Amino acid sequence: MGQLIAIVSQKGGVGKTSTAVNLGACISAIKRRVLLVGLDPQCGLDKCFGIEPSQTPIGLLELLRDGVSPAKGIYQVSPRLPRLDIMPTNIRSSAEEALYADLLQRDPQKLNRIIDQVKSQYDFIFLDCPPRLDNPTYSALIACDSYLVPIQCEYASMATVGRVLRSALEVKRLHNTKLGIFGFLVTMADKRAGFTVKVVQEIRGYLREHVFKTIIPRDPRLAEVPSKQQPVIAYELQSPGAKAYIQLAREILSREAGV
Amino acid sequence: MGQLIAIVSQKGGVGKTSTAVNLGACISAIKRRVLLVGLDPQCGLDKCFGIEPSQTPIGLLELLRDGVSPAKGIYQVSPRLPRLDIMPTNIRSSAEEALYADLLQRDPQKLNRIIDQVKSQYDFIFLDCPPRLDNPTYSALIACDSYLVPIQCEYASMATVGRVLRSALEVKRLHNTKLGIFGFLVTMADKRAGFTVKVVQEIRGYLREHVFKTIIPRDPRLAEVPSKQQPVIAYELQSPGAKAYIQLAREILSREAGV
Ligand SMILES: Nc1ncnc2c1ncn2[C@@H]1O[C@H](COP(=O)(O)OP(=O)(O)OP(=O)(O)O)[C@@H](O)[C@H]1O
Ligand SMILES: Nc1ncnc2c1ncn2[C@@H]1O[C@H](COP(=O)(O)OP(=O)(O)OP(=O)(O)O)[C@@H](O)[C@H]1O
Ligand SMILES: [Mg+2]
Ligand SMILES: [Mg+2]
Repeated sequence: MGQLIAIVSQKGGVGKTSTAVNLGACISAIKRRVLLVGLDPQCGLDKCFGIEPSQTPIGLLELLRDGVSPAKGIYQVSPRLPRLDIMPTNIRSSAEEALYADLLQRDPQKLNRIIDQVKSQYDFIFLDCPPRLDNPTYSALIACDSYLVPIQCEYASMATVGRVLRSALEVKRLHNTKLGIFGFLVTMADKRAGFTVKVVQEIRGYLREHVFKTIIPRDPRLAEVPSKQQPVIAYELQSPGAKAYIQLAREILSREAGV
Repeated sequence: MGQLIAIVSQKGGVGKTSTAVNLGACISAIKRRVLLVGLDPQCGLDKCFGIEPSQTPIGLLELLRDGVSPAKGIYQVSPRLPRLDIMPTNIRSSAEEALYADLLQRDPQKLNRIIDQVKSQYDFIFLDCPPRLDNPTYSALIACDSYLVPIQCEYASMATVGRVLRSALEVKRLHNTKLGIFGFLVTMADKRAGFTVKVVQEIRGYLREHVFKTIIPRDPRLAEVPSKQQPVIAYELQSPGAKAYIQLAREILSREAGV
């Protein structure tokens, strides 16, 4: 039975979408079935795979609105990554964005019911959330088993971790008793910056065993994903970014196996 | 009479808060009076100056809720920057964040009425918005004269410019006929990344004369602002980041003078 993991941070630009795409791809490359669900109305996840709403008639918006079978809103990303599927957000305009927000507001459990129908077909399902803690992120926390928080290795993004923890505790108390911490991931660690070692120490001191051992370095090759329209392991396997996400996938799988 | 400028982008982590802090400081250093208003419930702006809600009894939340004189919610940032003031967001909890959202939802013009009372005392007022286009950003677009959009020099953030333009056009049509483009600012341009030249060319080709000539380079010294709790010109005047924001301030002031 698959684990449903929401990738969450109110701080923008910390690597939520990049982690969904690259970690998802690396885990699927190690013989696990992975589904990526784009909850961000910016459609950042769709864009990382070159998915245009015109090519995918059904996505999350249609599933929320029309109640068709979720399998219709799931697409294989690429023949080279056979175990990686995506459920695109499929939002094309501000009007559709407003509709999307309204559908989630009226029935925050709807997302949960949609995902439940496909959960058994995957080992991991990652929900890519926008930089906010109200809906759609709130609905994601209601549905998921645990949450992963990327923390950009800079002062500005450390400060916002407290809000995520408080929001998650509220959801756990009111809606989803199973909600746990999947982990905190240090991203964009820049060797050139003098503060990197100190920030990593502060993060580990504060969040302890919940912080992944693997740290994702700042690597411009990772920023090419939206233009290459594929995960970094598909075009630059030897880059520091690709190696780090592979290592993270291994760390997660060995943790799951209780090693 | 001051110009009211909203700093807007749905894409997270593109340098909205950094631009508010550093551009605001540089313009105030060139003999203009500047007010920074923090609209982001994450309180990123407050944190860049080390302002804790406990030190500032009144901020934007109190002004929206209690209707006291706006001057009570404005503080001088530092004696070394005598012409730079801040109106902090002052949000301490998720409950206050929900109250803030509710106050803006019920009366989107309220922000406009508050700022109007202090506008004549400043040459520039910058509104730092969160990474979203609904409230509080929508209220900011209703109130402001023009908007500034930072565009991180990467593929992911280029794609989201269209949404900002469409949202602004809607506000202009429905609520605020004076709304204009203050400019698009390329930020975090990384010399190491192979795509930088191409991305800058695409941005200039698409947005033409609306793109500032000045480009802000990726500079780790800029990421230290939240820990130094002052703008970069106050602690590292010779850094690439400080020089770029000084140059941007000069470009803006010479443009205003019609040079
Ligand atoms: N380790 C990294 N090194 C360098 N660039 C990175 C790295 N991770 C992500 N990026 C780039 O940084 C930018 C922000 O990353 P991303 O879009 O994944 O963040 P996000 O948290 O999903 O943003 P948002 O808050 O807008 O959803 C993107 O341009 C991405 O390509
Ligand atoms: N030119 C730059 N070079 C290097 N780092 C930068 C630069 N500008 C901003 N930063 C850093 O990048 C991170 C994101 O910047 P910032 O917080 O200003 O973006 P934002 O758009 O306000 O984010 P949010 O969407 O969360 O409000 C911060 O840690 C900041 O210190
Ligand atoms: Mg994202
Ligand atoms: Mg900000």
